[in-house]
This record gives sequence, C-alpha cells and structure tokens, in this order.
Amino acid sequence: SVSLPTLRRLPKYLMLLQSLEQQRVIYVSTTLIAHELGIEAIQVRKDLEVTGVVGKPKVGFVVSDLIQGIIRFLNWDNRREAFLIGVGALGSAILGYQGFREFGLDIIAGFDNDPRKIGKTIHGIEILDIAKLGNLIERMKVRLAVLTVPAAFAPEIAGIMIFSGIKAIWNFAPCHIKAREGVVIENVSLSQSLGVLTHRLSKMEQN
Amino acid sequence: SVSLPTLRRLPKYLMLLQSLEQQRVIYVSTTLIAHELGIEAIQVRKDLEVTGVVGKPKVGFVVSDLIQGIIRFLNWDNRREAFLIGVGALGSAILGYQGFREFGLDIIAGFDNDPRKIGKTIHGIEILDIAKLGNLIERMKVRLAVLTVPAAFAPEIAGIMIFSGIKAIWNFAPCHIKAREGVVIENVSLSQSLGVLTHRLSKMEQN
Ligand SMILES: NC(=O)c1ccc[n+]([C@@H]2O[C@H](COP(=O)([O-])OP(=O)(O)OC[C@H]3O[C@@H](n4cnc5c(N)ncnc54)[C@H](O)[C@@H]3O)[C@@H](O)[C@H]2O)c1
Ligand SMILES: NC(=O)c1ccc[n+]([C@@H]2O[C@H](COP(=O)([O-])OP(=O)(O)OC[C@H]3O[C@@H](n4cnc5c(N)ncnc54)[C@H](O)[C@@H]3O)[C@@H](O)[C@H]2O)c1
Repeated sequence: SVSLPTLRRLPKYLMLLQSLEQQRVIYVSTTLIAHELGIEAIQVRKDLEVTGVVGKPKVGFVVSDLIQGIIRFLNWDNRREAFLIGVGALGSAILGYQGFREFGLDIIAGFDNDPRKIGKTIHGIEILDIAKLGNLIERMKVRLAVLTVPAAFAPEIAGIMIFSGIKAIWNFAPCHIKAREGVVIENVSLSQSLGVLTHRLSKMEQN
Repeated sequence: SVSLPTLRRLPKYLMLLQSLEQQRVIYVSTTLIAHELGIEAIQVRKDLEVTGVVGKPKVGFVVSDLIQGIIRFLNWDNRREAFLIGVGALGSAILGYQGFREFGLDIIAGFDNDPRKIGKTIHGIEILDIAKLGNLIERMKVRLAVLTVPAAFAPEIAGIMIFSGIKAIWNFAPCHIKAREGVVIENVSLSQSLGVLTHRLSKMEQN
C-alpha cells in the first residue's frame, strides 16, 4: 500500500502533466518533473512507480499514459455520487465548483436545516431537509459525503451518516471526527496550511 | 528549523487542546494527545518540543501553556493585514469566515476585476479594482495575500504582487506558482485531499 506522502504528491504531478499536455508536450522525463516541482528526481521516480506506467530509456514517459495512470490510481476515473451537508458560504462554493467533477466527484444533492434554503436549487443542485439524510443515504446507496456545517454539528451528523451507510467523509469543519473501522475520514484543515504560511513568513522576517 | 510534518501537526494539537480547555481540563499528557489523535506518543513529544513548553513529570503539560506555545510558534499571535484577490464563491466564503482571525489573519480589502463587484462591500470588507493592487501593496506595506482567482490568472497576479512587495501568498488556485527567493508560497490543494479520500475509499472497496 502506498505511503501518504506519495499519495499526496500524485495530484501535483497530475496538474503539471495536464499543463504539459495542454502545451502539446508528448514525452516527459522524471528530471523535468523534478525540476519543475522542486522534488528530488529519485523521489519522483519512486512515486510514479505506483501507477504501473513505465517510461522509455532516454525518452521518458508518455505524458498521456502517465495522466491516465495517476487518474486510475487515485480512482478519479470512477464517478462517485455524493451528498453535501451544510449549504452555507463554503458549501455553496463547493456546489458551484466544476473543478472536482474531473476527479469523479458528483454531488447529487445538498442538505441543510435552514428552512430558507430547503427546497431551493443552488448551482443546479437541490437542497433537501437534513431530516431526510439518513433515509436517502440508505435508499440511494450514496457512499461519499462532503461535510461543510459548523464544527459544533459535524461529529453528530457524521455519526448519523455512518450509521446509514456512508463510507467516506470529506470533512471541512475544524473539528476532530473519530476514526471508525471501514470508514474513510479525510479532514481538510485550512488552518494547517495557514499555519505553515505564517510560521515560514515569520521565520523569514527574523532573518 | 522545524520539519514540515511537525509544522503541519501543530494546528491539530492546538484544536484538541482548545477543545480540552473548553472542557476545563487543566493538564494533559502526551499519552492522551497521542491516543486522541492516533499519533505515536514519541512523535507527539518530539513535535511539542519545538514550542519550548515543558511538561511536569507525572502531571503533564499545562493546557493553556501549550496552547500559547503553539500559537506563538505558528506566529498566530501576530495580527497580519492581508489582501484577498478574486472575490468569487470561494473568496467570499473566506472573506466572511471569522475562523481565520484567531490565527492572526486580518483581511483588510478584497480585489476583483468584475465591475459589478468593485465598490461593493462584502462581509464588511470593501472590494477594490485589481488595477490598484500593486500601488496599495506598496503604500500600505501589506505582506500577505490570499489568492482565489481562476487558475489562468493566478501566476500573473502573483508576479505583480511579488513585484510590489508581497512576501507571502496563500494560493487556492489549482496551478503551480513558481517559487521565488524571499517569498513564501503556500498552495492549498483540495484536489490533493480529495485524492487521498478517493484512493482510500477504492482500496477499501476492493477488500
Ligand atoms: N468559510 C470558509 O472559508 C471556511 C474555511 C475553513 C473552514 N470552514 C468550515 O466550513 C464549515 C462551513 O463554513 P461556512 O463559512 O460555510 O459557514 P456557514 O455558516 O456559511 O454555513 C453553514 C451551513 O450549515 C448549515 N447548518 C448549520 N447547522 C446545521 C445542521 N445541524 N444541520 C444541517 N445544516 C446545518 C447552515 O444552515 C449553513 O447553511 C464550518 O465548519 C467552517 O468552520 C469554512
Ligand atoms: N469553489 C471551490 O470550492 C474551489 C475549490 C478548490 C479550488 N478553487 C479555486 O479557487 C479559485 C476561485 O474559485 P471560485 O469557485 O470562487 O471561482 P469564481 O469564478 O466564483 O471566482 C473567481 C473570482 O475571481 C475574479 N477574477 C477573475 N479573473 C480576475 C482577474 N484577472 N483579476 C481579478 N479578479 C479576477 C472573478 O471576477 C471572480 O469574482 C479558482 O482558482 C478555483 O479553481 C475553488
């Protein structure tokens, strides 16, 4: 099974490869990828091995093969229906964002407890009453949920969803959701990213 | 200088500690932190050393001391004025979000090129013409920028900002911004997070 650091680097390679493809570049070497992304060439080579794609000596990899290999490995060629819970500022931004569709994410309904939002359609997606969430997860066999409610409500809603059969939660609320057997919980921590930025900026200012 | 994995774990410790503080817990051991977050105790101990906060044998750390230590280390006790560029769905969500204020982030103006948005006030923050960005960065000595424009425009705008004196960019656009000497560029990659989720979900389904 793949290491987390490798797994996290793969979308970065994909982004570079897609931009090379747009520029009609046919072949790419690990050296170029390493140079463009500031990653050690030996690390790049090791990471790309997980895709099973093989390069040609002196020529390198076929860009489109590598793109397909990474997409398959990340399972982004598999369209997944998802529910989104908490259609506020962040939830609406995600509903409207087409960018995640190419990663297979297909949000088919939003849920909220605000009566002013229930029954509305936002970015073409209907907003339903949170009271129906568990039932609809079971009936429609939806396995992935995007959680964008305030932190206070996230753990309880996560529990309800898992009980109803959700297998993966993409959690944007700044709270810890207890890990469970057989459920993937991926926490998005923007504070983590901001912390890296502010720490590095302050270190730079001290020098 | 601190390792990136340690730096990225610190906000996670902070979140747990703040929740313990809310529950009026005075002392905490590395063992409890390790157990709650699923991290090795020896790793927790090593990470927390960077804060300079020392625990008492048998008692552990004073929760509030550890909170202050992490906040200082991440430089979150230092209020930083920031500009946000690209007041669309994601930019507006960030403008309205109070959550980053406790990390010192103080967005004092937004910028956009959409005439329907210029001159408006969103969540109490004025939206200015992007044409004024370079000038205002220089005059107001703003050092941090949040970049939420479409990927096609991000590298060019980053270049203009750096030329005018910006020292740190929090980039949400899915594109690579070239690293520069003396500038901190922190890329937020939600696709990276989604990739981890979809890969793990598909691995789980195969078993
Ligand atoms: N806005 C950002 O930039 C940002 C950044 C980082 C993290 N977050 C996190 O994302 C989450 C959403 O942030 P936001 O700014 O969109 O907040 P918001 O207040 O705009 O949206 C929250 C939404 O959740 C709904 N909601 C609240 N309680 C609910 C419940 N019990 N059941 C169903 N729906 C419920 C509300 O009606 C609202 O539509 C929060 O946890 C926040 O901390 C937001
Ligand atoms: N919405 C999401 O959930 C999400 C998730 C991940 C990444 N992103 C990324 O965040 C960025 C913003 O996404 P969004 O959904 O808010 O898009 P959006 O289209 O809603 O907002 C873009 C904003 O940028 C402004 N803009 C465009 N070109 C500009 C220029 N040259 N100068 C100044 N302003 C300009 C537009 O007028 C608009 O207000 C994009 O790069 C997107 O890929 C968004």
